[in-house]
Amino acid sequence: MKTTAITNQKGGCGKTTTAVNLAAGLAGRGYRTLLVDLDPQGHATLALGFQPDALEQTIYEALVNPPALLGPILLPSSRLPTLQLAPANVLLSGAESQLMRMDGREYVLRRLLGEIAGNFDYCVIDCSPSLNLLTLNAMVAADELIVPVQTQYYAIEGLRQVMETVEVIRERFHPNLYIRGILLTLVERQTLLSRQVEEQMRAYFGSLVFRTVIHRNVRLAEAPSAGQTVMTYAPQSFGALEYQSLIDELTYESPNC
Amino acid sequence: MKTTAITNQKGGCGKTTTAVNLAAGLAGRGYRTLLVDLDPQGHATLALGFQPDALEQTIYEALVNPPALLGPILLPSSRLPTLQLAPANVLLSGAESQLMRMDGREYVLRRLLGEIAGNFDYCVIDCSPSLNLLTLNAMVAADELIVPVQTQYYAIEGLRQVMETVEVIRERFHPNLYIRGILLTLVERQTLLSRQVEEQMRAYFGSLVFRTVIHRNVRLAEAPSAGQTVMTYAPQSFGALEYQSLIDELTYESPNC
Ligand SMILES: Nc1ncnc2c1ncn2[C@@H]1O[C@H](COP(=O)(O)OP(=O)(O)OP(=O)(O)O)[C@@H](O)[C@H]1O
Ligand SMILES: Nc1ncnc2c1ncn2[C@@H]1O[C@H](COP(=O)(O)OP(=O)(O)OP(=O)(O)O)[C@@H](O)[C@H]1O
Ligand SMILES: [Mg+2]
Ligand SMILES: [Mg+2]
Repeated sequence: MKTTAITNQKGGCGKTTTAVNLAAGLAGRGYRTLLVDLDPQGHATLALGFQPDALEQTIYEALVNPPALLGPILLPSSRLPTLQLAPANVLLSGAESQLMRMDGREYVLRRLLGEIAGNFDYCVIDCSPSLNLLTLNAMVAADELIVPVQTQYYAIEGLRQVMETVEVIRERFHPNLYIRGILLTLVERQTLLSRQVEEQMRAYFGSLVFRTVIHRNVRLAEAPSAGQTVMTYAPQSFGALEYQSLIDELTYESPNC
Repeated sequence: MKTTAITNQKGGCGKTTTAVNLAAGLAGRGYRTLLVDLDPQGHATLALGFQPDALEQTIYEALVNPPALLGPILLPSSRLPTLQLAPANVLLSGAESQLMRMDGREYVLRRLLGEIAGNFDYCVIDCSPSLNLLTLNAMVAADELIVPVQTQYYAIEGLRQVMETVEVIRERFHPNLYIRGILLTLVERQTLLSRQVEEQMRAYFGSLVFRTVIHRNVRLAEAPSAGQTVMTYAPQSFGALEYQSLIDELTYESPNC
């Protein structure tokens, strides 16, 4: 199983939109895929059509009750047979203080995912907009990171903080962690600011920036209100096609290992 | 001094843009205004033209070293004489675990602001996209909250979590706290989704939703890259005028107390 965490502490840069549509696109191609919602907002859970507050068990129970397993809390996606979800709801915000007190607190999610790794080809983790212990768990559990970045001024500044955090994690917890790529999201063809930021990002980070760019496309914002991913809600929309081209870039260059 | 915290755990909904331009607009009208950056991203600090990582002292030092005072760390705005900033940078992310260990940890910011209340008419606090102890401190220190909400699907769900958190805070820490209003931000006149969400918000929350709506306007996104607020960067832009009309709504209905 290859595990990718979608992370950036900058809010609203398209983490959930990327995690959900990446997982759905991989499942649509027949890969056995696990989507992990690690954000107490529960937006990845909502995006797959579930009501977070109606769930009896979520990732919270598996994280705070070792040696609980992930298997029993997984939900099958109604529209994509090879996609499963580890859901979250607001209770997850209580995990932070409980994890703090555990031995090996940074490795809790990694241990959980290790138990079910044989059942999946890919795992995608959606993170909350912060660099807290939950997000740390996601980075330690992941093989690679995708960092969505909006082409806006504040977004560039935030990238440095992400990079510095990754360095700390490589030194202290997970030497093999690497940034798979920076994904430019919510790109607006018509504004100078967006074009300028894209040029700056490519100048600074070179090939670390994916060739695929995700433009602002209203179908991507509508899909969650229908409880669907864009892959089933509007499969021919620009949004869906751009996420498909991201998957081409990801799967072509790195055969599953 | 009247203290307003700008908060919503949903990322990218315009918290910083609202906090910075509200504070600048109040200062532009001659009110003595304090802007508090309580987000380790330091975006409100950037928006006023400062380099967060170059600062010797920030709000972090005042929070974790009681009985430190706020006065010595305040920075005057270069363009608006009656605006001062309590800056932040990434070190602030270390405050969470230090505050956890303090007595009266929820009241630390409130005590700090109490010391300098006589020097200002208004105080505006920018919060990070989370419901952690720092944000709790902002809510306990505030007289009122403004909750920016993007007219998108995920945004509606998040509002319930904010409301529930406010109820807990009123019961346990601060009975007089109230939500001054919900501010619709990043509104797109041309999409059906945006209009539908606005209708739903007004149907659910009625007069709690400000009459003023902030439309998507590229000048608002450009201003921070020039180290300015929109009030000096593009004072006649729609973005500036809409924030001015928000201030009209705020100051007309609630004479400063
Ligand atoms: N390419 C896009 N085109 C149009 N809308 C988009 C696009 N990507 C994301 N959105 C919308 O923008 C908003 C922010 O995206 P999203 O919630 O995925 O970001 P996030 O980084 O997960 O936010 P948070 O920091 O709160 O977790 C959402 O309302 C989403 O529907
Ligand atoms: N009305 C608007 N029109 C155009 N761009 C806007 C508007 N409001 C905010 N923005 C831009 O959208 C992005 C998100 O806004 P902002 O950073 O203020 O949100 P936030 O809630 O403070 O984010 P975070 O959750 O990361 O703290 C920024 O790049 C900002 O410049
Ligand atoms: Mg999200
Ligand atoms: Mg902000």
